[in-house]
Amino acid sequence: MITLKSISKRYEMGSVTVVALHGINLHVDPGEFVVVLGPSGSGKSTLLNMISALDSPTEGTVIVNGQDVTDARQGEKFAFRRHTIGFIFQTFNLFPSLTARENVQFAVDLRRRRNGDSVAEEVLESVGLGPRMDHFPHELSGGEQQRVAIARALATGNPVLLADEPTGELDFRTGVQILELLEAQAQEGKAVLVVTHNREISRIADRVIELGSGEIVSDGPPWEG
Amino acid sequence: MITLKSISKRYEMGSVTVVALHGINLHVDPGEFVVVLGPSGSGKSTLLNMISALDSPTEGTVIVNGQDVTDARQGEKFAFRRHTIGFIFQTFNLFPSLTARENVQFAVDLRRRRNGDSVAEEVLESVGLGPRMDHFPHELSGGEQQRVAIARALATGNPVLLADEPTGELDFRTGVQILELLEAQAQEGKAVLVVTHNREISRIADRVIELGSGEIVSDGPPWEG
Ligand SMILES: Nc1ncnc2c1ncn2[C@@H]1O[C@H](COP(=O)(O)OP(=O)(O)OP(=O)(O)O)[C@@H](O)[C@H]1O
Ligand SMILES: Nc1ncnc2c1ncn2[C@@H]1O[C@H](COP(=O)(O)OP(=O)(O)OP(=O)(O)O)[C@@H](O)[C@H]1O
Ligand SMILES: [Mg+2]
Ligand SMILES: [Mg+2]
Repeated sequence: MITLKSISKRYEMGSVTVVALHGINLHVDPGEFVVVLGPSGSGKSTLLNMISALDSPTEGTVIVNGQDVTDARQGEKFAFRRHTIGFIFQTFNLFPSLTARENVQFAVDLRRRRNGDSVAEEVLESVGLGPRMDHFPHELSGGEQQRVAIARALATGNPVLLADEPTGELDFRTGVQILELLEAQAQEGKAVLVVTHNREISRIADRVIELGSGEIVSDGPPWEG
Repeated sequence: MITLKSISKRYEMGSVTVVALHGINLHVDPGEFVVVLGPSGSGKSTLLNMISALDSPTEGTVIVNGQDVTDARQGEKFAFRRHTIGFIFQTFNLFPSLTARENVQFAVDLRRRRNGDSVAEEVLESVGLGPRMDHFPHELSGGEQQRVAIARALATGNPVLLADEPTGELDFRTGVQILELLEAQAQEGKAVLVVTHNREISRIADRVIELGSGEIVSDGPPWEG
């Protein structure tokens, strides 16, 4: 489902070159629940930006769901994301002028599904926001906004689910509920990649990839430790 | 330093009333390092908004650093925040068109300190962002942006420091470094209040306040558990 070959990403900033990723080879099968761990600035968000074609690599190849998106044009990348990727951003990226329900419906509409309304309601219930569907992002707490962003990605029904710190703003109990939802998506055959620095989360994954200064330092089953 | 008397905060949303806080009595002395724990939506950010006069209570009184700010006018609240409060927001709130250094200088300039430049540099070094001072927020990772927001609050030198999830985007090691900085501020005599749902953090506090559905459910030394 996801294949990255020798991916590097560098940012040239005047005389300074920032290496965000270097020599990344990665393959994720459908149905796999993978956690990516790493310190702040180690390249986690950049990795998700490569897989979702939100940003282009400096070197290497990105193939997702059989499609090579490395050099795709903007229009192709937009269509690819719409049909293939469900993304939970680190900064939520909700539309402030839409309610929780409308934010989720917008994502579902993108896939032109007939049952947009009921899907949006179902997913918002599943993240514990049933009573708050018609409230706006500024009327919700930080964790509640994050849960709207999670519901939006789940509602797309897309085969690849990318989550950047999906429980950063949530308490342990609420966080566990969200992880169970993501795990269920993997069991339905989606490829699920969760970026986090919370080691508790890595225990439930099938595989844990550790990033350090832009390189994969380990890749295997979660530590029992 | 901080005194809240019978604080309640309600939001009327058509036929629904959301109770964010109810009957909160709280006193924090200078030099105290207090952690506020609680699930998503339990009222943590609302509590900080009351103390910093960013929002007004529905009932009750707010007195900080000897000043009753409950019914203060906008201009008085602005001056109060500028001289009394250092705030680390849950959503960072950096100025996107200013570099990391300029974001911090802006906060220091507000206090009209002569040494604005060197203070900004010192604080950014202390959060590990020395080499990235002249980069813009969109050129930094989530955790790096959070560290700029932390540096900005530290740079004010104000007597009350409020932090909403200061380590939510940081790995454990970077998070510990930040907590040590906040603890050092308390030892210098500032009143420090850190909102989080990370129980590890509560171990290093002097006091842990647990919030549940807008009420204080416990207040005492950290659990040894
Ligand atoms: N402007 C608003 N209008 C309506 N309800 C609001 C508003 N701001 C906050 N609330 C509600 O008040 C309650 C407390 O919100 P608050 O932001 O204080 O929670 P929190 O403990 O900080 O949660 P989190 O851990 O998710 O950030 C929540 O149910 C929230 O939806
Ligand atoms: N547009 C950009 N310009 C310059 N450098 C960038 C840019 N985006 C990211 N970087 C740098 O690339 C490195 C990796 O960033 P990335 O956002 O992937 O980190 P991360 O692992 O997600 O960190 P965090 O846990 O703090 O979110 C960082 O050093 C960051 O400053
Ligand atoms: Mg990131
Ligand atoms: Mg909050």
